[in-house]
Amino acid sequence: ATHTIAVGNQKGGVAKTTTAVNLAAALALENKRVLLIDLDPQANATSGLGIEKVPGSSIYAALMDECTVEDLIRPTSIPGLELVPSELELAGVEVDIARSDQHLYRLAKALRGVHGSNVYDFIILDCPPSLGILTMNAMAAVKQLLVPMQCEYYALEGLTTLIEVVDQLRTSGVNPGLGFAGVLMTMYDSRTNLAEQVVSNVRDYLGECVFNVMIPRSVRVSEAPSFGEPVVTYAPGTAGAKAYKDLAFELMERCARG
Amino acid sequence: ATHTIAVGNQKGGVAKTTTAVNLAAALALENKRVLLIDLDPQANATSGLGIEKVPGSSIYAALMDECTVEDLIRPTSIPGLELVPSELELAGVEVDIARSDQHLYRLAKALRGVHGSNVYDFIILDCPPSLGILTMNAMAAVKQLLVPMQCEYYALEGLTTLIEVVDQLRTSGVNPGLGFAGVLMTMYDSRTNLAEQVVSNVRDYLGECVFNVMIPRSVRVSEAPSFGEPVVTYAPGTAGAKAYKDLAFELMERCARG
Ligand SMILES: Nc1ncnc2c1ncn2[C@@H]1O[C@H](COP(=O)(O)OP(=O)(O)OP(=O)(O)O)[C@@H](O)[C@H]1O
Ligand SMILES: Nc1ncnc2c1ncn2[C@@H]1O[C@H](COP(=O)(O)OP(=O)(O)OP(=O)(O)O)[C@@H](O)[C@H]1O
Ligand SMILES: [Mg+2]
Ligand SMILES: [Mg+2]
Repeated sequence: ATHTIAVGNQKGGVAKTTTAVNLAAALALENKRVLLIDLDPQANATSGLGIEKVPGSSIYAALMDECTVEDLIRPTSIPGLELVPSELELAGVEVDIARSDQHLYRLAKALRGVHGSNVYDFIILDCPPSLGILTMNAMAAVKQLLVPMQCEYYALEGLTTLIEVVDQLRTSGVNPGLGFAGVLMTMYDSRTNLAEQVVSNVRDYLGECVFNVMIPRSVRVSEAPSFGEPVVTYAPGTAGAKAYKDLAFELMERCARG
Repeated sequence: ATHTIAVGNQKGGVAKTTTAVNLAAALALENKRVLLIDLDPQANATSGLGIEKVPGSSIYAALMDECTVEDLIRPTSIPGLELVPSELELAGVEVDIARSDQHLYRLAKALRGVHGSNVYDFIILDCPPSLGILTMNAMAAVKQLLVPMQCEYYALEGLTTLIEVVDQLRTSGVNPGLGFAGVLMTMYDSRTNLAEQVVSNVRDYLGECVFNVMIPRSVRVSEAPSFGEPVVTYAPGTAGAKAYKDLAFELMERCARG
């Protein structure tokens, strides 16, 4: 079975891309077959894996039924990890499909091929920082949402909104099977009270849904993209890289439990 | 004259809201009359000033011509600072005005009253993390864009995109008078090489456009919103608060020079 997971949170800068790229790479390093889809017009996941941003290479064409997702898949420098890249043209899709029929299901339809083919163990979607049409398409197309969550006050505020939106997508019938892969605490700095307060707040509120592993704030993590590599290969022995490898194991366990 | 400044950057989490809230407050503390408009459906600027998020209180109604901006203005706890709050309903405006005529000029039209009345010395707009309709409306309605910029690699990537978009808005005639108030380096941590590299990169590329003041990473800054206050009143003696007060002076000087 293929596990398709959207990495999303409308709050900006909470480590969605860093999590999508490093989780995908860590799963590939564990011999899983992984496809990462960059759904953000900023294309940070694309450059984070050292791939050129080429006009016309994004999922835009597949969302407009001009080609299939399979046509857009590119290899990366990590064996077992493939990518559908992004580029700025993707920003135009929000207005282009806003008024059309079934505008929430464009991605779900485009992914039917790769879902059915059983070629991948995991498909990971990196979402932009908004609740616009691209993120809604991602939430309509998957069964699991992984929510990176900075240990900060504004991020806490956004969490309740996101949970309400997921509930609405479930109860309105847009995606009754949508659930949470989990909430991941990121950029955790144990020296600050604020981080401790936010973590205990989230664990009280969401319990088991919160991953045990927390990603520490680490400058190696933020350096890696400038070398076009995930931190799990750029600096494999560091705290951030180890935490993302632990995340891959914890996620595989959760997927096995169902 | 009223200076209207949009605080924007499509990259998420670069301190747009933190900058908009603290700059607005620091200007008010210098006896300027300031209006802050929260254009982000996340409504972080609203809660960062301790204001309740109330359905129907956002600028949405003014963008749909159902009322004026003046009807929506609320006082804050800081003398001289008023706010047009936000709430989640504002997220709907992207689809609602996407197909209508003049959809880029809705905000410019709505602000004509406050612009002409000379009631305010500064109007500050906090933008969401995207290049969608709300941010484009902000860039079509102002003469100055202030760009907060985290000292990180992904933020550097987004800067060239943003500069291209501003150029297009100018040359296409959407807003020929649009310019930069400046680029502000935020969450600066002098202990990391990455920060030093990014800062020297940006200063080489943009020279005078970059503000002299840099905002240091400081846990007091990220604690302040949980108390519903900007850091300039919550912890006025700290490095982050002082830096935002220096920013207010530097901006006033730039505006005086024209
Ligand atoms: N554990 C970490 N330690 C230090 N820096 C980190 C960590 N995780 C992410 N970062 C840095 O924080 C910034 C924000 O992360 P990232 O871009 O992945 O977030 P995002 O949620 O994808 O942002 P956006 O909302 O713009 O899509 C980046 O510059 C990244 O390098
Ligand atoms: N100088 C600073 N030192 C420490 N933390 C900071 C600083 N500036 C901002 N922060 C924190 O970083 C996070 C991101 O800042 P903020 O929310 O203002 O960015 P933003 O660009 O408005 O995000 P979004 O893209 O979601 O609108 C917040 O939790 C904020 O409290
Ligand atoms: Mg991202
Ligand atoms: Mg913000």
